[in-house]
Amino acid sequence: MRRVAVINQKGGVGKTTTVCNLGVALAARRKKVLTIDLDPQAHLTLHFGAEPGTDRPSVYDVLVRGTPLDDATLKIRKNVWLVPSHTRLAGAEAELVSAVGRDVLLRDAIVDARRKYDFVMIDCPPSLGVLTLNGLAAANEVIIPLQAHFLGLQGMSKLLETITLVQRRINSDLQVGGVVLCMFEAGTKLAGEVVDDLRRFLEEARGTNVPWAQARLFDAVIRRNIKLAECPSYGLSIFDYEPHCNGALDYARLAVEVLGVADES
Amino acid sequence: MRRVAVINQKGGVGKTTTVCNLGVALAARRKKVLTIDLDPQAHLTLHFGAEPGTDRPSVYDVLVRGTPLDDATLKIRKNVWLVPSHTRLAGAEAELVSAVGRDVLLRDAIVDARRKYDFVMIDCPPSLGVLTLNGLAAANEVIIPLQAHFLGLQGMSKLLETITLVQRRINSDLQVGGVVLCMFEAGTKLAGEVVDDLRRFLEEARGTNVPWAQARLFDAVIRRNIKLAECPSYGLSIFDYEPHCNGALDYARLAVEVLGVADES
Ligand SMILES: Nc1ncnc2c1ncn2[C@@H]1O[C@H](COP(=O)(O)OP(=O)(O)OP(=O)(O)O)[C@@H](O)[C@H]1O
Ligand SMILES: Nc1ncnc2c1ncn2[C@@H]1O[C@H](COP(=O)(O)OP(=O)(O)OP(=O)(O)O)[C@@H](O)[C@H]1O
Ligand SMILES: [Mg+2]
Ligand SMILES: [Mg+2]
Repeated sequence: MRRVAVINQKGGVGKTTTVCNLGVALAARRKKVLTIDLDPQAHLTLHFGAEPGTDRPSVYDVLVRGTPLDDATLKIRKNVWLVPSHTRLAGAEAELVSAVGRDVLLRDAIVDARRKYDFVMIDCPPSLGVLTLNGLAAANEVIIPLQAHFLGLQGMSKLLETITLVQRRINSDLQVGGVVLCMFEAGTKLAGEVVDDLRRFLEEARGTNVPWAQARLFDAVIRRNIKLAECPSYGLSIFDYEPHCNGALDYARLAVEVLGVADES
Repeated sequence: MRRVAVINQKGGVGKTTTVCNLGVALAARRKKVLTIDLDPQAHLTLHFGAEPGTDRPSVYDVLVRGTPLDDATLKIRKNVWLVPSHTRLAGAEAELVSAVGRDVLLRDAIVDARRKYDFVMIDCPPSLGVLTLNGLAAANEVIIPLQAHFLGLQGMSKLLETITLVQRRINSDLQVGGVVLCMFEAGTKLAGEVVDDLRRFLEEARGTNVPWAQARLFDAVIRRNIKLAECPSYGLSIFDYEPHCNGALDYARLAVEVLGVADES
């Protein structure tokens, strides 16, 4: 089972959009995909058209009350399941401050789950707090959505530092699978510079023992496309909303590449 | 002195870009502007070309050690000052958990400052935690940058709920000045729908006693413009980088409108 944390503490770079659409693209290739919404904003839950804040169990109950993961899981569509978020999750950080093993609560819930999946994809909030740490402890690989902007690139070193600490102290399996460029506007000078910086940075890490030594800059790039911003308002993935637009093609290409990675390893 | 918190817990909507460029636009109209970087990512600090993480006092020292605000203030350019962030700020939330009056530390530091300004503009991180609460407690008005996307609109009710709580319990002066549309792509169906929703929502609040009863949707809209994403890599505002591009025109227009509001009240 591949457990993927989709993370970047820089806000608004395409984390939620990637978990939703990459998840559905993998499901279309007959993979059973569980998605988990670890963001108190509950945007992944909204993106799938589920209502956050109901009395149904959510990821809040899994973390704070020990509710079994299966009891908090909703079936969304063929081969896609969701553990929804809840606004209460905003308080979880304070509630878990003194809980024993607070960083590995999600990991243990996934291990104990009865239903088995090919992929578990975790949507993290734009921070490096307890919720994101739970995502990193539960995952065996990380996908980093990145906007090819100067400010977008600045947070990478802090993010990789946090991933290294989690790998050393909590989860030795953790590796960075790759960086996916989102909202990409080819042809801008800025995009070219950022891509060159990033490629050079990843190549220098090859052969070292850092968690991103085998990370790749995915060839599949997610182009800026307003349909990707429209489909959440209908509670649909891009494949159910506009299956032939650039957004759908890009995420389908990313799914093929993500699947290919596994065949190599 | 107008104390403005620029806030939206949704990530990547243009908070930092607005504090930097609106700040410089107000300074160009002979207003003395203090900007404060409350985000551990230190993007406002980077945007002004200052180096975060040096031994120089930062907003971390002001909040956690009681360093006077004037001692942590840097002069950036004519009429613009900055209290920089520091990566250590990421730990401030945990360090301040049991501090007495932890929400009003910034407010008191501004009140005690010797140097006086016309505007204090506070860049908040993408969350509603202790740092953002300090921003709301220190401000007398709020500007909400918003991306006209479905997911961008979802967080508004939670944001307004938090502002109401701060107004009731900590800071009775707090009012929402307005919402500024950022990264705007006119002509998309989505933008039209979001704008209509928002306008209707603000009009319904007129005459009530909620903190956004007098809030406006600023006429000045910040159009999507790659130059706004390029200028931070040079440590420059849009006015120093490309003074005649759409980004500069839009923020200049916003400054005129923000100044005009004061004359009415
Ligand atoms: N390729 C794209 N083209 C155009 N719009 C996009 C694209 N990807 C995402 N968006 C839109 O941009 C906004 C930010 O994306 P998203 O919410 O997925 O980012 P995020 O990293 O999850 O944000 P947060 O940090 O708040 O969790 C959303 O409104 C989304 O609909
Ligand atoms: N009008 C615009 N057109 C194009 N790019 C923009 C515009 N405004 C901001 N940007 C870019 O979009 C990205 C997000 O903007 P910014 O960092 O200001 O948002 P933020 O709300 O401060 O993000 P965070 O939630 O991470 O603090 C940055 O890379 C910025 O350079
Ligand atoms: Mg998200
Ligand atoms: Mg910012």
